[in-house]
Amino acid sequence: LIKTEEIWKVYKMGKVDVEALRGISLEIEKGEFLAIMGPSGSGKSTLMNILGCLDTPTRGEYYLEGKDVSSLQDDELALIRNKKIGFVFQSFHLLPRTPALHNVELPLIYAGVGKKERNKLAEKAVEIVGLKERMHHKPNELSGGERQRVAIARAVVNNPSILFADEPTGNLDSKSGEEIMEIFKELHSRQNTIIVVTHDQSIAKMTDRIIKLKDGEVVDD
Amino acid sequence: LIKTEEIWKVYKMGKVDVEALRGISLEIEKGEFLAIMGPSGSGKSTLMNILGCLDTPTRGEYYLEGKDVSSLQDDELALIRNKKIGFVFQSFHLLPRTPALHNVELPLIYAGVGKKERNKLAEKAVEIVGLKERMHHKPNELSGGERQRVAIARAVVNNPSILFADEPTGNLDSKSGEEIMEIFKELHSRQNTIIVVTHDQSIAKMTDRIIKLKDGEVVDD
Ligand SMILES: Nc1ncnc2c1ncn2[C@@H]1O[C@H](COP(=O)(O)OP(=O)(O)OP(=O)(O)O)[C@@H](O)[C@H]1O
Ligand SMILES: Nc1ncnc2c1ncn2[C@@H]1O[C@H](COP(=O)(O)OP(=O)(O)OP(=O)(O)O)[C@@H](O)[C@H]1O
Ligand SMILES: [Mg+2]
Ligand SMILES: [Mg+2]
Repeated sequence: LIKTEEIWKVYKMGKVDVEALRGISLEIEKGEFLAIMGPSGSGKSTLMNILGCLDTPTRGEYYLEGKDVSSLQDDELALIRNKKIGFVFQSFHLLPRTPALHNVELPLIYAGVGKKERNKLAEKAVEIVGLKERMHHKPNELSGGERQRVAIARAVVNNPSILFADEPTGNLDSKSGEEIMEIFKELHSRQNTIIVVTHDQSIAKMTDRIIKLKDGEVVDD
Repeated sequence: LIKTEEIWKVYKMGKVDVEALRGISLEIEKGEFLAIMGPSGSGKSTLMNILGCLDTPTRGEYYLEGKDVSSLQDDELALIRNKKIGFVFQSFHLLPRTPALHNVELPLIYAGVGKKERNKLAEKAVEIVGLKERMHHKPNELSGGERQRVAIARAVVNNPSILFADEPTGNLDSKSGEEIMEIFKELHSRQNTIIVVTHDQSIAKMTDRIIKLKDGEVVDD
């Protein structure tokens, strides 16, 4: 499903280069449930953004379902991002001036889903993350963990075949965190691929494979 | 040091009231090191913002060092916030367009510290959170955990007598999290008061007292 060959990501900052990823080669099969771990600053979010087609590598190749992602047209990429991929961002990226429910509806709007159906799907997603009573709140009227759960609901609402979740339980108590993992397991049970960045050992233990990063390289797999 | 009497925080939202805090009465002595825990949405950040003089209760009294905070003048409050209190926000609140080092300098600028001295103190704070090599990066050129550490450095740079840290290790791997707790312990060893909101049991275990919230009330202390 996913194959990377010597992926590098280098940020040029005046005289100094920051090498966020230094030659990542990975293969991920369809239907895997894996965790990416590593110290703060080791390149996890950078890697996730490239795998999720939100960023491009400086060097190296990324093949998604056999296709070289760098050769895809903009509209093909947009379709992949909207229909195939769900992404929970480490910093949530919610629209601040619209209520939680509308934030969750966004992927369905882009997918051209009709108003009645998307309202039903969005409400269902908000309910499974336990936020039914908060769905009309805007993000700044929500707690940190509630915002994180809105971001999760938005990422799963169109039943993505690949879910990327960047530290999805960092703001959650252990009970809420377990509930989120149950949602991910349920998605996984329907043959979807789940990739979770986490610092939490108890979350990583629930996955089938742990990839460890350090200083932009894979040190364990 | 801190005494609250039946603190309530109610958000009016059209027809429905959200009762974020429902009668919190607490006493905290000078020099304590305590944790506040509880489910997502239970009122922890709301309580922290009131204790940190960043928000006011709807009902109830808050006495800081014997003074009723609601009766203080604006300039007295500003002085307390700048000189006595350090605050690590759950969502960091860094200035996006200025480098990490400058973000850390901000409390010192407000305190009227001279350029040479504040540069020295800010660099020292950046160094103890392990970000010396990233101090010229802007927040959007940093990882999630690096931003969190900048927020921590800014909160401790003027040696506050009361440190409020709202989920300071949520984006950190366990090693970085332990290093942050070492910084807090060192601050505590100099007779300062440390109040940490955390979902992490291993962090809470390092404190002397755990206050548990649920649905806006204290359920354990
Ligand atoms: N401005 C607001 N308007 C309406 N409701 C609010 C507002 N701010 C917070 N709330 C609600 O108050 C409750 C408590 O919020 P708070 O941020 O204190 O929770 P928390 O314990 O810090 O949660 P978390 O662990 O998720 O950070 C939440 O249910 C939230 O939805
Ligand atoms: N736009 C940028 N310009 C320069 N350096 C960057 C930029 N974005 C990220 N970096 C650097 O690249 C490194 C990797 O960042 P990344 O966000 O992938 O780390 P991470 O493993 O997700 O960390 P965390 O666990 O703290 O979230 C970091 O050291 C960071 O400072
Ligand atoms: Mg990250
Ligand atoms: Mg909070």
